[in-house]
Amino acid sequence: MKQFLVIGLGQFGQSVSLKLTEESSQVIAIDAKEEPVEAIKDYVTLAVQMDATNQSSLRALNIENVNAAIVAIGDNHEDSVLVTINLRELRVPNIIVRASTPVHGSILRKVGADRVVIPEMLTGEQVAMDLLTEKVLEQKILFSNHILAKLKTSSVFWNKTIRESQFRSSFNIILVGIERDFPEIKDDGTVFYRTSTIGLPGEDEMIKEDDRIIVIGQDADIDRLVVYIS
Amino acid sequence: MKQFLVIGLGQFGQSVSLKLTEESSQVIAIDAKEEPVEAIKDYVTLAVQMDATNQSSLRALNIENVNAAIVAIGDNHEDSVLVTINLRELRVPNIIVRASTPVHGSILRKVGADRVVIPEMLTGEQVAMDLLTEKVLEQKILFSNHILAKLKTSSVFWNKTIRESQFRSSFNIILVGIERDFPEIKDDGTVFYRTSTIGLPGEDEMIKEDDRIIVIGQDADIDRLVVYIS
Ligand SMILES: Nc1ncnc2c1ncn2[C@@H]1O[C@H](COP(=O)(O)OP(=O)(O)OP(=O)(O)O)[C@@H](O)[C@H]1O
Ligand SMILES: Nc1ncnc2c1ncn2[C@@H]1O[C@H](COP(=O)(O)OP(=O)(O)OP(=O)(O)O)[C@@H](O)[C@H]1O
Repeated sequence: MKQFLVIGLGQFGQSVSLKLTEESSQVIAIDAKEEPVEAIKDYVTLAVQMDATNQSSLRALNIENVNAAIVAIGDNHEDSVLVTINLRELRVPNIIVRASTPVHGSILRKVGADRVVIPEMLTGEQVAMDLLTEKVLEQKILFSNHILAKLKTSSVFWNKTIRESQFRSSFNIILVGIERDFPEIKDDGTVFYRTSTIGLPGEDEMIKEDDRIIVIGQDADIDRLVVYIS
Repeated sequence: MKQFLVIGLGQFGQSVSLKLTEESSQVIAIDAKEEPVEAIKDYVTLAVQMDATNQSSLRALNIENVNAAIVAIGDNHEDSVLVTINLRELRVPNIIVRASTPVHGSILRKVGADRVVIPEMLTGEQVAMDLLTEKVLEQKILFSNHILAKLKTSSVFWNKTIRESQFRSSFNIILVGIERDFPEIKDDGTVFYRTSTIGLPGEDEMIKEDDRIIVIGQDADIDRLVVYIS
């Protein structure tokens, strides 16, 4: 059972705390203000109102066994630096710190943050990439120049099996999912569509009209496929 | 050539503007303050200092042809709502708005935002997931319960081809990349390692000692593979 310390309960800190708890980890959540502590205390293992720059208070929490600490203090750069230094001195093994700017981030790394996260920059790049790919419904950068993309399909692919479509040999991409709308009849007789994704479909799976395909490949190869589909 | 309007040049707005520009789009960047406009003007198509709640100023920019507008105003909730309404009235086809809380986000959606993004929540969940998977070096949620994960390998896989490893039949996962360190000799004779990822490796590619594998599969299947590797 993993145990984590989250310091700072703004949107980022709350989101980390709740997700960790949802995934069955123990979370000690700290904030200097009363309201965020009150709001979260029924959801996490322990919620404490205290100033995390106060090293003796931090030490009193007996956090030697936490797997990692997440410093989620936003605007106050000096506090987040001081808290990082405190956690380092208390020998916390993995310190993840939210920075608000790259300069703030490099200071944090110098004082011992194992990982620095700048949510606005990460999400900003992701949003930019999503906007650039219109025929592409959604896109994520995976690694080097490979992306994951969800594409609309056109009649060139409908009613063919994945094997027949030859994604790998023609486009050097792999199909990892098919998103399809399944009609269901409600009690009052009307039809509604439930969207579901078939993950890692087999070679004999057939692509149907209106299916969206989820693929992985290099940007240039995905572009070629998009042109082919259009 | 796509054209975008970005309103608000904090970290999020800057990051969207620069990424769009890097990907060869035209960007009109707006901020009420002088410094962010000055800082970005050499990098984007056009940078304008103005208050975006002023609809006639916005109209004067002739933004009928933008593909989308990104409202990146952070703390001032009323301004971001007002700007969204203005953009709606100017018939901008795709309005993406950064919200700071879910409540703020639902208001924005009600007044016409096509997409609402809360960077701290998205990144918070991602960081939580990364922390929970120690043997897993990195992890991304892809769709339904499928994740992309980068795993260390152990001797069970070294010097076997991908075909011999039988990832698909034994674990129901697919291997989409191999991350490897390639030694290079510097001019002074010392060795340094350059990390590179082999994307979509073929079935005959061999996994070597210290390789990291990038795989896709359902959480439960990835867990089984992690147990097998450990
Ligand atoms: N020294 C400190 N000790 C404990 N908590 C702190 C300290 N300094 C700041 N905090 C808390 O950190 C939380 C997040 O900080 P802040 O509000 O500055 O960032 P934010 O940008 O609103 O956060 P987010 O971006 O995550 O929404 C606040 O609730 C604040 O009370
Ligand atoms: N009405 C407005 N018109 C134009 N720009 C505005 C308006 N209101 C706010 N801005 C600008 O939006 C920018 C970002 O807003 P703000 O600083 O509140 O958010 P932030 O949380 O710092 O941003 P980020 O999270 O992206 O770093 C600021 O530079 C601000 O000047």
